Amino acid sequence: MIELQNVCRTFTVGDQQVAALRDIDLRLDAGEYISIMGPSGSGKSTMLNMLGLLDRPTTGTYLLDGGKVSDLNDEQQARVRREKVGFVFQSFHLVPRLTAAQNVELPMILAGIPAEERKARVQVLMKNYGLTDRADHKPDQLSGGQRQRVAIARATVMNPTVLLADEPTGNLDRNTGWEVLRLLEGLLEQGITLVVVTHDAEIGARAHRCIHMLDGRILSDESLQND
Amino acid sequence: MIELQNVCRTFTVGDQQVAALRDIDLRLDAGEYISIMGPSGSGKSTMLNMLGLLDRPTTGTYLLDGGKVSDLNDEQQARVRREKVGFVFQSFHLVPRLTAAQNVELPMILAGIPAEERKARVQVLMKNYGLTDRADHKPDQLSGGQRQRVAIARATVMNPTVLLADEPTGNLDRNTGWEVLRLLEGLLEQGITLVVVTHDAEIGARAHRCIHMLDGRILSDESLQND
Ligand SMILES: Nc1ncnc2c1ncn2[C@@H]1O[C@H](COP(=O)(O)OP(=O)(O)OP(=O)(O)O)[C@@H](O)[C@H]1O
Ligand SMILES: Nc1ncnc2c1ncn2[C@@H]1O[C@H](COP(=O)(O)OP(=O)(O)OP(=O)(O)O)[C@@H](O)[C@H]1O
Ligand SMILES: [Mg+2]
Ligand SMILES: [Mg+2]
Repeated sequence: MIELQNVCRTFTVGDQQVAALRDIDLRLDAGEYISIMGPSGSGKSTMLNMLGLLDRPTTGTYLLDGGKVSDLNDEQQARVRREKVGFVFQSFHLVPRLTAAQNVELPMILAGIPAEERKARVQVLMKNYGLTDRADHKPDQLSGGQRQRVAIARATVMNPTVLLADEPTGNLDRNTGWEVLRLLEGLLEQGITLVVVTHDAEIGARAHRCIHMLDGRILSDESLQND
Repeated sequence: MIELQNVCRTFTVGDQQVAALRDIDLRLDAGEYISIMGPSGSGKSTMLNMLGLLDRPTTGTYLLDGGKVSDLNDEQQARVRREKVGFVFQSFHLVPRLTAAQNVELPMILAGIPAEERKARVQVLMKNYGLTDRADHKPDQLSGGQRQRVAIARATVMNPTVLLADEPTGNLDRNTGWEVLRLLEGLLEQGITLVVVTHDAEIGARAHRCIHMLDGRILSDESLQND
């Protein structure tokens, strides 16, 4: 479904070159549950941005359902992203002047979904993520973990085919983190592909497949004995 | 040294009242090592902001070395904060158009410290926090964990008497997190008071005293059997 072939991503800072991804070969099939782990700075977020069509390879090929993503222009890439990808950013990227509920609603407004259905879907998600009492708070009126949950709810609201979560429990206590993870794992039954970047080994071990990164490379890519 | 007496903090959102801190009695002495834990939304960041003079109680008293902080005006409070408090924010708050090194240097520039000493101190901190190769990167050219480490380095650069760290390892892998924690704990030998908000029970257990919060209250406040 998603395939990276020989993908490299280099950033340029002044006269310094940073090889954030080096020679990545990776294939993700529909319905997989994958965790990505590795030291700070090893390339996990860059990898996720690549998978989510938020960034393009410097060299190498990205195949989506067999077709080269590089053949798509920026607008076409953006459309595939909107329709197929849910992304939870490591730093949330919520819209500051919208409330929690409005932030979750935004992708549906952009997709032309009617108001009644939007309100219903937002209400369910707010409840699932324990945010009902904070629905009308703006991001700067929320705790760190509440912002993180808004970001997660927003990423799932359009029922994406691929859900990419960059350290979704980093600001959550243990119990809240497990609740959130169970909600994300519940989406697997709908056939989504779930990719979770995490620093928490216990969370990483729940996936069906665990990828370890180091210095921009894939160090290991193993199947785990989970259902 | 720091004492909160009967402190309450209420936020108003529209016509809703949020009691973020309820009836807090807390005393911190010089040289203590304290962890604060509790569910998402329980008031930990609000507590830390209060201790760091970034916020004022709605009701109740804040005593600093026996004197009422409420007797200080905003400018005096800001000066005490600059001179005595190092703060690691849950969302980092780095200056976007400054490099990592310049972000760490900024408090020293504001304090009038000469350029040579600033450069020397920045170099040591960059090395300690594994950021030497990223010194000239701006925050948007850093990974999440690298930003977090810049925020931590900046908080320590003025040798504060009180260091308040809001989830300082939330974006760090296990090894990097322990390295950072050891650096912070190393400052205890210089007599600082260290307060760490954390969701990680292993990290919380390293403190000499652990405070658990729930719904804006202190649930428990216990000494731990550490040196
Ligand atoms: N500026 C604000 N306006 C309104 N409500 C606020 C504001 N800041 C915080 N709150 C609310 O106060 C409560 C405590 O927030 P706080 O940020 O202290 O929680 P926390 O324990 O740090 O949570 P987390 O672990 O998620 O970071 C939360 O329910 C939050 O929604
Ligand atoms: N826009 C950029 N410009 C320059 N360098 C960058 C940029 N984005 C990331 N980097 C560098 O690329 C490397 C990989 O970054 P990335 O954000 O993918 O790491 P990460 O594995 O997600 O780390 P963390 O666990 O700290 O979030 C890092 O060393 C970082 O400094
Ligand atoms: Mg990252
Ligand atoms: Mg907080």
